Amino acid sequence: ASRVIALMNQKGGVGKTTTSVNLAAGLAAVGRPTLLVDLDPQGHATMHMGVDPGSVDPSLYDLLLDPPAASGEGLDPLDALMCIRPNLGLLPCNVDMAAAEHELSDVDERQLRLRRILAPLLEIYEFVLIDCPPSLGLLTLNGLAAAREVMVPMQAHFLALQGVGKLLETVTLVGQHVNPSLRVSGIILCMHDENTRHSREVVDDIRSFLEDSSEQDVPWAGARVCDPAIRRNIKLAECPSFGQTVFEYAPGCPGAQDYGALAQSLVDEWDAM
Amino acid sequence: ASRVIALMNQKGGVGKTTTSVNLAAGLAAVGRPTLLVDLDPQGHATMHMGVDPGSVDPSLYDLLLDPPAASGEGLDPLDALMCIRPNLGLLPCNVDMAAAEHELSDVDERQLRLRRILAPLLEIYEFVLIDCPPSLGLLTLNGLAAAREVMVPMQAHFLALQGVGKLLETVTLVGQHVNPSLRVSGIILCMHDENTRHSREVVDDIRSFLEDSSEQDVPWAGARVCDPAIRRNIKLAECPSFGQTVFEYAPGCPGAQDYGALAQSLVDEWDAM
Ligand SMILES: Nc1ncnc2c1ncn2[C@@H]1O[C@H](COP(=O)(O)OP(=O)(O)OP(=O)(O)O)[C@@H](O)[C@H]1O
Ligand SMILES: Nc1ncnc2c1ncn2[C@@H]1O[C@H](COP(=O)(O)OP(=O)(O)OP(=O)(O)O)[C@@H](O)[C@H]1O
Ligand SMILES: [Mg+2]
Ligand SMILES: [Mg+2]
Repeated sequence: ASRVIALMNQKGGVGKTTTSVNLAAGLAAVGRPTLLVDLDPQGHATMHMGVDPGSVDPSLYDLLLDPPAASGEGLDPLDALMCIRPNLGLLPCNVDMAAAEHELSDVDERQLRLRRILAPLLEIYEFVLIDCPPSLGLLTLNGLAAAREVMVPMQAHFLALQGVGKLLETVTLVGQHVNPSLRVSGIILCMHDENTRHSREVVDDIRSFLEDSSEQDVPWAGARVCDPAIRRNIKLAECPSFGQTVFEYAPGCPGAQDYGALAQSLVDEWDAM
Repeated sequence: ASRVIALMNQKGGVGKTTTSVNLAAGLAAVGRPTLLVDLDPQGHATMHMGVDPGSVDPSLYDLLLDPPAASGEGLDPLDALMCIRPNLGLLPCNVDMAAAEHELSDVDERQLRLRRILAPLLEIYEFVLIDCPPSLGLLTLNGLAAAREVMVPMQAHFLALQGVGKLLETVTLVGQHVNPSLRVSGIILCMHDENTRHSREVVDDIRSFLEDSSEQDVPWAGARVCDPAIRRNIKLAECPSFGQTVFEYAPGCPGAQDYGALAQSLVDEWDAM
C-alpha cells in the first residue's frame, strides 16, 4: 500500500509547494520511494526541482487529457514520469496546464483522471505527494479524488483561519461523492514564528477546533497539528532559485531540520500502521 | 481629481489586503479623504476594519449587479458606502460576492461596473484604494478598469517573481481594451526581510527590470520600487483579528511606521503633481 497525500489549501502563498518539495525530498532521503506530483499550472514544484516547465514533454497535463484506460489506451504515465533524484520521481507540470481546468470541465470522469494516472505508479512509489494549486477548482478536485489523505499547509495567522471552513467543506463534498476514504490527517504550520503570542493563540485555536471534532463523523476527526512546525527560514525561499531542495542547498539549516523531522514523523507513523 | 489605485497581484497571500487597509488608514490619518474598496469575495478588508461581511447590506456585490446608470436607475453607491473612520470610507464586501464572477460573466459592460460605481464617489474621496482578489478574473479586471494606477504588493522571494510576467500582461491588455491611461506606478515590498542577501538580490532584479523598461512604451515604464519597504511585523498579522488598523492596534510599531511613511510618500507625490 502507498501513502497518497494531497498538500492542499486554496489560499495562496501558504507553503504548499515548499512543503511538497522538501517533504518529498526528506522522504526520499530516508530511502522511501517517493513521487512528487506537480498539479499546479504555476509549475513551481517542477521549477523547484530544477526542471523547466517550458520544456517538459510529455507532462502531467498531457496525461490528464489522455489518461491510461482499462482498454490499454491513453498515455502511459511512465512516459511523463521523471526520475529526478535517488528515490524521488516527479510528474511535472508544463506551461500549458493553465488550460486544463477549462479543457477538462466537460469530459468523462473529470475528477477521477489523476486517480487513474497514479494507479499504476502506486506499485513503484510508497509515498505520493500532490502539490495542489491555490484554488478549489477541477485540478484540486482531481488531487483530492486521487489522494487518501489531505494535509493542509498554513500560516498561524488570523486571516489564514478564514478559509479553513471552505476547505473542509470541499474535502467533505469530495468524500461524499467520489472518495469515501478521504481523510484530513494533518495541519502543517509553515513560515512559523514560534515566539509570538499571536501564533500561539492561533495554534491553540486550531488544536481546540480539532479536539472538538475528534468525536464527530467528519473527515478531519483524526487530524492533528503536525510536529514539528516549519520555522520561517530564508534558505527555503532561496533554494527554488537554484532548482534545489533545502537538503541540497543548505543541509542542517532550520528548514532542512524541520522538513527532515516532519518526513521522519510521517515514516514512523506509516510504519506503525 | 482623485488618485485611484488598484492593489493587485494574482498571487495569494502577498500583502494586498494588509496594504490596502493600512495604507488607506495612513492616508486618512493625514487628513486625506480616502475610500477603501473591498473587491475580494474573501471579505478580508471588510473584516480587517471590524465590519462583518455576513451582515453587510447593501454591499459592493449588490452595486456590481445593479450599478448606477446614466438614466438614474440602479443602486446608489452612497447606500452601500460605510463611513467607518474619520476620513475613511468603505465599500464593503458581503459573503455573496463569491457568486459575482459567475453572475457578471455575461452582462453588459461587465468589466466597467466598478468604474461606474466609483464615478460619483470621486467627488467625495481624494484617494481610492481597491483591494483585489488573488486572481486575474472578472473582479480584478473591474478593479483594473476602474483604477488609474496599479500598485503591486509582493514579497522579495524568487517564487514571487514568477507571476509578475502574467500580471503585467493582464495590465497591458486592460490598458489596450478598456483603460488606456492605466499605469503601474509601484511595487510595494511586503513582509520584507531587509537583512537577507536573497531579498536584496530579488529587489535588485526588480529594480533593474524596471530600469530597462523605463524607456519603453509599456504601462510600467514609470514604475518604481516604493519606499519604504514594509518590514515583517507580527502586529500587522494580529490587528485584523481585532478589526483594527495597525495605527489603532499598535501605534509606533514597525508596521505602523512603514505604512505611515508609505502613505506620506503617496501624498507628497500627489501634491507635487
Ligand atoms: N518556512 C519558510 N521560510 C521562508 N520562506 C518560505 C517558507 N515557506 C515558504 N516560503 C516562501 O514563501 C513563498 C510562498 O511559499 P509557497 O510557494 O511554498 O506557497 P504555496 O502555497 O505553494 O503558494 P501558491 O498558492 O502560489 O502555490 C515562497 O516564496 C516560498 O519560497
Ligand atoms: N508585513 C507583514 N508582517 C507580518 N505579517 C503580515 C505582513 N503583511 C501581511 N501579513 C500577514 O500575511 C498574511 C497574508 O497577507 P494579506 O492577507 O494581506 O495578503 P493578500 O495578498 O491580501 O492575500 P489574499 O491573496 O488571500 O487576498 C495575513 O495573515 C497577514 O496578516
Ligand atoms: Mg505552490
Ligand atoms: Mg487579500
